[in-house]
This record gives sequence, structure tokens and C-alpha cells, in this order.
Amino acid sequence: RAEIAAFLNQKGGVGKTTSVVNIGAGLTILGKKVLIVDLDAQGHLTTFLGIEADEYTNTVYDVLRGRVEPQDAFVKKPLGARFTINGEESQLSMTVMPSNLDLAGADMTLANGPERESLLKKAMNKIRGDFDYILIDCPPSLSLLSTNALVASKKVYIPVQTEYLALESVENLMKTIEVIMDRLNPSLQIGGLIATRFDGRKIINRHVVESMKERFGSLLLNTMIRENIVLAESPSHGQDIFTYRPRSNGTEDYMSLCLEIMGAGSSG
Amino acid sequence: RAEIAAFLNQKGGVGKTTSVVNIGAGLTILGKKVLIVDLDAQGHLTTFLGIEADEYTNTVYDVLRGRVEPQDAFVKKPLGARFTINGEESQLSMTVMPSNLDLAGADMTLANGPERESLLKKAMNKIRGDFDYILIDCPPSLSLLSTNALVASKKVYIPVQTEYLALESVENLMKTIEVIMDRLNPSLQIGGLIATRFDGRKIINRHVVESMKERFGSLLLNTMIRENIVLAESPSHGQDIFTYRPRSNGTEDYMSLCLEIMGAGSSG
Ligand SMILES: Nc1ncnc2c1ncn2[C@@H]1O[C@H](COP(=O)(O)OP(=O)(O)OP(=O)(O)O)[C@@H](O)[C@H]1O
Ligand SMILES: Nc1ncnc2c1ncn2[C@@H]1O[C@H](COP(=O)(O)OP(=O)(O)OP(=O)(O)O)[C@@H](O)[C@H]1O
Ligand SMILES: [Mg+2]
Ligand SMILES: [Mg+2]
Repeated sequence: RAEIAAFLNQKGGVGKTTSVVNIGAGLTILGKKVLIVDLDAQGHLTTFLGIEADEYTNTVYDVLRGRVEPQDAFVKKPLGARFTINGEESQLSMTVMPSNLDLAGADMTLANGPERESLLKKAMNKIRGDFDYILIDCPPSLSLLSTNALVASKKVYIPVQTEYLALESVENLMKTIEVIMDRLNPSLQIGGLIATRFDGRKIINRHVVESMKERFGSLLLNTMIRENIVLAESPSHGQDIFTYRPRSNGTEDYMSLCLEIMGAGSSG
Repeated sequence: RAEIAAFLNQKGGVGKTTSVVNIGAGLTILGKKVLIVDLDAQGHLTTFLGIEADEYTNTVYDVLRGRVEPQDAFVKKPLGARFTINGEESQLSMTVMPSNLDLAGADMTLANGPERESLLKKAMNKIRGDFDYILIDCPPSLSLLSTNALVASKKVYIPVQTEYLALESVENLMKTIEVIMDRLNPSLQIGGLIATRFDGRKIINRHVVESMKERFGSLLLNTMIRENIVLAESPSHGQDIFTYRPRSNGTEDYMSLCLEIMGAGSSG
């Protein structure tokens, strides 16, 4: 049964979408069956992978409203790179549940329904058996959609850009997560904080990492994602980092993060 | 009567808060009376300036709910730097309307009231006479709060990080703004797109600026804000860039942007 994880931080632009795409791809390369869900009405994960979610495409919004079954909103995304595993060349692909602006109305249209916080959980329960990992990309807000992600997940990972403003909002986020753990999802755990866009030459980045270690201790994952321009370039080619630039810091960092997350899974 | 401008982009982390604080400070140095409004429940603008908005502080949420008058939620923020204007040293300050997490409930609690989209406009109308500029920092979403900002404003400025994902969401934003212009605020104009975190050495930054020029023409403001680490450091000192590092690219860029915005005001 799939390990379901949400990637959430209400601070914008900290690397949530970049992390979900590249961890999804890394886990796929490591032989796992992966579904990634775009729960942001802006559809950045969908755009990142070059998927067109027009009015004929079934999206996560159609799934949440019960209009279609979850598997009817699956899009197969082949990873560009050819991988040779055990001597055999294979075409790997991950599954994407896309999103588009229709989702923008969800907070209002789904707000009055019964069990409004567990719509995503019910949908994921139908398909958990088909995957090893389900990763959910959240919008930069604490809304009904991100509550749905936290209720559906067993783990939540918090990407934190190593700059001052991004650090400040983590305490608020932790409080919100604790409320969800108490009231809606007692099995939810914090998978960890992921330091992103780290540049060791910048004093502020080093200072922020120091305060993260002091404030959050072992919740801060060992792997830090370094600032690497190819991570910002790969979306304009619709590709994950392993496909776009296999020999790069971005590839190294996201692969080591995948291994840490997988390891965390077995000891978690 | 104040020129009211909203700074909005639903894409997170593109420099909205950094721009409102530093344009506010720049206009203050140029002799204007400035109010900056924090319309983000995360309160990043409030945190940026070292303001503590606890349960005893009147915030923008109290103003929107009509619990207090707008001027009861003013916090005076002195600019650290001493400015000598016409031979006289003066202590300049700008006014801040702070925010805190109470605002997170606004989309739900204010959603059913009458004229829910013009709550901020009504409040700003009471105090417009006291300022030359009112700048509104928006959260990274298209919600009731950002609609309030667009209804209250005469201009909207769109900070766009010069990276692929940030560019993609601008088209959606323009469509939303047009809907607001048609239905709720016919006098709203697009003040311009502001290219932020630009680093001329990075190919992707140059490419994105080229496509912005092609797609949006003269809507792209001439002044680009260059990537400059001191802009990310100044919030940890509670200071605007002019106070924190008067001799820096950040100071130069934001001062030239202020002049462009002021000039745009007179010919707009
Ligand atoms: N390690 C990195 N090095 C360089 N650029 C990065 C890195 N991680 C992310 N980026 C870039 O930073 C920007 C923000 O990243 P991303 O869109 O993944 O953040 P997000 O948290 O999902 O944003 P939002 O809050 O809007 O959903 C993007 O342009 C992305 O390409
Ligand atoms: N020109 C710049 N050079 C370097 N760092 C910058 C620049 N502009 C902004 N930053 C940094 O980038 C991060 C994002 O900026 P900021 O918080 O202003 O964006 P925002 O759009 O307000 O984010 P949110 O969507 O979360 O409200 C911050 O850590 C800020 O310090
Ligand atoms: Mg995202
Ligand atoms: Mg902000």
C-alpha cells in the first residue's frame, strides 16, 4: 500500500513543485511505482511536466467532486532518460493527476459538503494499492485543499528556502499541522524539513540553516538541495532533473533526498 | 488623494513583499506620505519590518470586519537611515497596517457578507486623503482578499521572477484582472510587470525577460530588480534596503523603480 506524502509550505516559491516532480522521478528511477498529484489551481506541476490540462482533461477537481474515478484522471508521463536496470533498458514513467484553474473554486464549492476535509483521502484510498508512493504538491496557502492533503497523507514534508522570510513562517505551519494531527488525522507525521536553494557562499543561507538546526533539530533532513540553475531550467523543457541534466548538483541532491526519504520510510 | 496600488501574483516567492516594503521606503525618502498594507495572513510584510502583531494589536482583519477604524490599525515604522533633505536632517517614517494569522479565516468569515469584495475599498476611502501612496501586499493566491485588493486599487503591479514557472502563471493572472476590471472595478489599470531576481549571467533569466518583452510589450517596466543577496538579508534586520545597504544594487534598482512608478503616475 502506497506511502502518501504531502509537500506543503504556505510560503510561496520555496521549491514544493520542484521537489515533488524530482522526488517523484527519483523514486521512479529507483524502481518504485509513483503517482504525483497537482493540488494547486495554478497547475504548476502540470505545466512543469508539459501536460496540457484543457476542458476535456479529467483533473483532480473532477476526482474531488466525484465526477470521475481517480484512475480516469491519470496521465502517464514517460521520463525522458533511458534507464538501464539489471542490464535491461526500460522506459520508465510516472503517473500524474493534473490540475487546472477549475480547482480555484474548490474552497467555495466544496466547503459546504459533508466530510469536506476527507474528499482527497477517499479518492486516494481507492488507488493506494496500485502505487508505492503518492506525492501531493500543495498550493502556497493553508486552505481546504491543503487540509485535504494533510488528512490524506501519512507524512508531510516541508520545503524551506534558506532565507529569512521563509524560515519565519515554518512555526505557523507546524502549529497548523498539529491541529490537523489532533482533530482530523492522528496518524500524520512530519517527514521532515527540506532545506532548498542552499548556496554555501551566502552568509544568510548558512545562518538560516544554523537556526533551522537549533529550532527543529532532527526534523531537518540531512540532504540539502543546493541552488542550481538547471533546476530552474528543466521545467521549460517539461523534464525532471534526471532527464534534463543527469550530471548536476540537482540530480545528486534529489537522488540523495530520495534515498533519505525511502530510508526514513522503512525506519519511520 | 492617495494613489492606491496592489502588488499581486498568485505565484509564490516572486518578490511581492520585498517590492512593497522597498518601494514604500523609496517613495517615503522621495518625500511622499506612504501607507503599506499587509493583506497576507502569513504577515510577512509585518515580520519583515520587525513589527509584532499579537492579540492586542489591531490588524487589517479588524479593519475589514469593521471592528476598528483604519487609523486605529496604523503602526508608525521609522526608516533607520537618517535623511538629509534640503540641508535638514529628518527622521522619515512610513505607516504600516499589519496583519497576523487571524486574517486566515477571512475568506470564510467574510464570504457571506454584503459587498464582501469592497470591504477594503470602503476602509481605504476613509483614509485616502492622509497619504500620497497606499501600497497593498497580497498573498500568493486569487482569493477574496486579493479580489478586495484589486477592487480597492487604481493600479496593479505584477512582480514576476525571471524563471519559467513564474512566467507561466502571468497569463492566468491577467485574465483574472480583466474579469475584475469588467465586473467590479472599471478604473483598475495594470501598472506594469516588474522583473525580479534578474541575474544577467543566467541564460534562463535572459530568455524569460525576452519572452516577457514579446508577450507583454510595454507593460514590462523598464527597471529590473537584479538578484542581490542584501535584499534577502535586510528582513532579518527589520529594515528596508535603503536603510540596510544604501550603496547596493538593491538600493539602486528600487530607487529607479520608485521614480518610474512616480513618473507613470503623472503620465498615467
Ligand atoms: N534548488 C534550486 N535551485 C535553483 N532554482 C530553484 C531550486 N528550487 C526551485 N527553484 C526555482 O525556484 C522557483 C520556485 O520553485 P517552485 O515553483 O518549485 O516553488 P513552490 O514552492 O512550488 O512555489 P509556489 O508557492 O508558487 O507553489 C522556480 O522558478 C524553480 O524553478
Ligand atoms: N532581488 C532579489 N534578490 C535576492 N533575493 C530576493 C530578491 N527579491 C526577493 N528576494 C528574496 O526572495 C524570497 C521571496 O521574496 P518575497 O517574500 O518578497 O516574495 P513574495 O512574492 O512576497 O512571496 P509570497 O508569495 O510567499 O508572499 C525572500 O526570501 C526574499 O528575501
Ligand atoms: Mg508550487
Ligand atoms: Mg509575500
